[in-house]
Amino acid sequence: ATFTIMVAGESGLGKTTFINTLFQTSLKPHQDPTERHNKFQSAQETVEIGIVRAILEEKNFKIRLNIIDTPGFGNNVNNNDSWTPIIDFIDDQHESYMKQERQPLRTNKKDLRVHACLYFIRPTGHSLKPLDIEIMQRLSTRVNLIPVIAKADTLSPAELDTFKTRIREIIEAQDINIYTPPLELDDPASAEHAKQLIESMPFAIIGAEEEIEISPGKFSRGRKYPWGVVEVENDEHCDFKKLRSLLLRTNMLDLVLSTNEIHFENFRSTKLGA
Amino acid sequence: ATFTIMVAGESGLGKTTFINTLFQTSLKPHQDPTERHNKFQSAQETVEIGIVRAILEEKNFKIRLNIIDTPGFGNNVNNNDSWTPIIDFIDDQHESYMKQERQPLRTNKKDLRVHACLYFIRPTGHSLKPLDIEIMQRLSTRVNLIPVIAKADTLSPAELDTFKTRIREIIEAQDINIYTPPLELDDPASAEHAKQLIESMPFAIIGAEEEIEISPGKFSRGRKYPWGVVEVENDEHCDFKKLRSLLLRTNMLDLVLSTNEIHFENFRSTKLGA
Ligand SMILES: Nc1nc2c(ncn2[C@@H]2O[C@H](COP(=O)(O)OP(=O)(O)O)[C@@H](O)[C@H]2O)c(=O)[nH]1
Ligand SMILES: Nc1nc2c(ncn2[C@@H]2O[C@H](COP(=O)(O)OP(=O)(O)O)[C@@H](O)[C@H]2O)c(=O)[nH]1
Repeated sequence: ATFTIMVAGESGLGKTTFINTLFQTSLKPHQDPTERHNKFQSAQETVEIGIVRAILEEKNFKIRLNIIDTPGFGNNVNNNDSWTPIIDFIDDQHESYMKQERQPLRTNKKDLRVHACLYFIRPTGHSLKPLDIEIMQRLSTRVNLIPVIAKADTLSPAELDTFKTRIREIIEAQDINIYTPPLELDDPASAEHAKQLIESMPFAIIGAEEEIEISPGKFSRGRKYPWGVVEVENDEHCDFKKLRSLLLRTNMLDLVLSTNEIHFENFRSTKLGA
Repeated sequence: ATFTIMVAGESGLGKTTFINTLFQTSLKPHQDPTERHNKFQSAQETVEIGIVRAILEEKNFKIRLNIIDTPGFGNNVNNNDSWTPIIDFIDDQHESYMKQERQPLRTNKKDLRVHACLYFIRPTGHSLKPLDIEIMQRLSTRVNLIPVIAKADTLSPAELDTFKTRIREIIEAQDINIYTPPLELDDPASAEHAKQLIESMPFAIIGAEEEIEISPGKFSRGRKYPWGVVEVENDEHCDFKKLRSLLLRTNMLDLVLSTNEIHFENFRSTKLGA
């Protein structure tokens, strides 16, 4: 079984750092070093999409992870259609799976269908950009979309609060369908956890590869500034742990099932109807 | 005498906050409250350029300041020509001054020629964007251009160092002429100060309107995060004081003279030659 996460957004928002942070805090490297990093060439453009392969190993549980690092976009003077490689990649995986399904011998189905797409938002403190809205609208109809606020250490607690509210308003007004953890769950503890995840969205993300000594002998991944140390795994500083919990624990199965049952079926019926 | 500073760059980089910080830490409001804020309508577009008027009062010295807050640009999907209102404003002031000069009665010359243009750079940690280079090239031939790194509290000391070096390399490679404090000065102390200013460029800027209690009873303008307090007027945290010193003390006269003697003359000869 594989679980595939895509990371998307303009260049310079810490996407690569986030992938490394997730990797270093929670994952093991893929056993085969030659399989660890792949480049995917989008048909339309000479744009490379990188795939990092990892293993998530828990007590009774081992799953192969693919993390797709997309090229940063939105940095040109004219950014029309800059989202094409990412949208194509998502569609291509459904296309490829559909073809394999039709094979008489359905062996070795290589499945890179994206189960969750993290869309990184620039922390301006103001609002979503027109480009963000354009891209999220296109992503939301194809994949489980999870918008996150990048480099959240740019925002004070009050600014973050205002920004999250503003983003939620725009997402609602623009009819952008984002992934929401199901709330009707059997046990009250899981339902409460899901409620807390939903209340924190969009998640405020901070990424760091460096281990910082936050107190004598105590190390934690974070960013060291002259005025203090930001800790990635501190809930007072950002929502990294909440996002990780959603992706790798509480909602992984739901993300996979909804991709296969909703997004893949949408794709298939669109293709067959066409 | 008036001194006019323009602030330019994409939306969300803290330009308005910077203007307020400069105002609150260093300036007095213009006596006439009706004259304090003006809107300037660019001829070509329905874009408003805001003018904040202030007074700089030192012991033997009083000067009227104009701070021009330009509309943020670069947030559209297609940003071609998004720099037009700003470039037009600069040219219009030279044009207007030239017309007034030709009047037989040269009274009440209202002079809004821009003496320094602060161009705000997004702190990605990577590089300048193509749009930054486009705009800075157009600004550099018309006005004293001072690029600054916005929201510098996004960058760790090591990242800031790398970013400053990268920006300097690109500015050099792209032949962008930026304002440099003159170094051949009579006294060694001033020469040393000029050298330190040049070594810190592009200046790392942090803006804050809030007064934070940084130690019991001691207040300073800054940004309060859960992991610490950033102080605007702390040289270990950013270059705000260096920039303020350049603009309002050590290089104000040079900025005014070079605008009148170099940039205005360039404009005049271009116009007369045309
Ligand atoms: N302030 C801040 N900087 C970050 C964060 N994550 C990464 N960075 C820095 O931002 C710069 C760009 O990061 P990178 O991961 O290459 O961004 P990408 O272009 O989106 O892949 C690097 O200097 C990182 O160290 C973060 O959470 N906060
Ligand atoms: N991290 C950080 N945020 C800032 C800084 N200056 C302003 N901000 C915040 O950034 C947001 C946008 O600031 P604003 O001055 O309106 O930006 P403008 O669109 O460029 O005029 C506000 O939430 C400000 O509080 C700064 O130096 N660092």
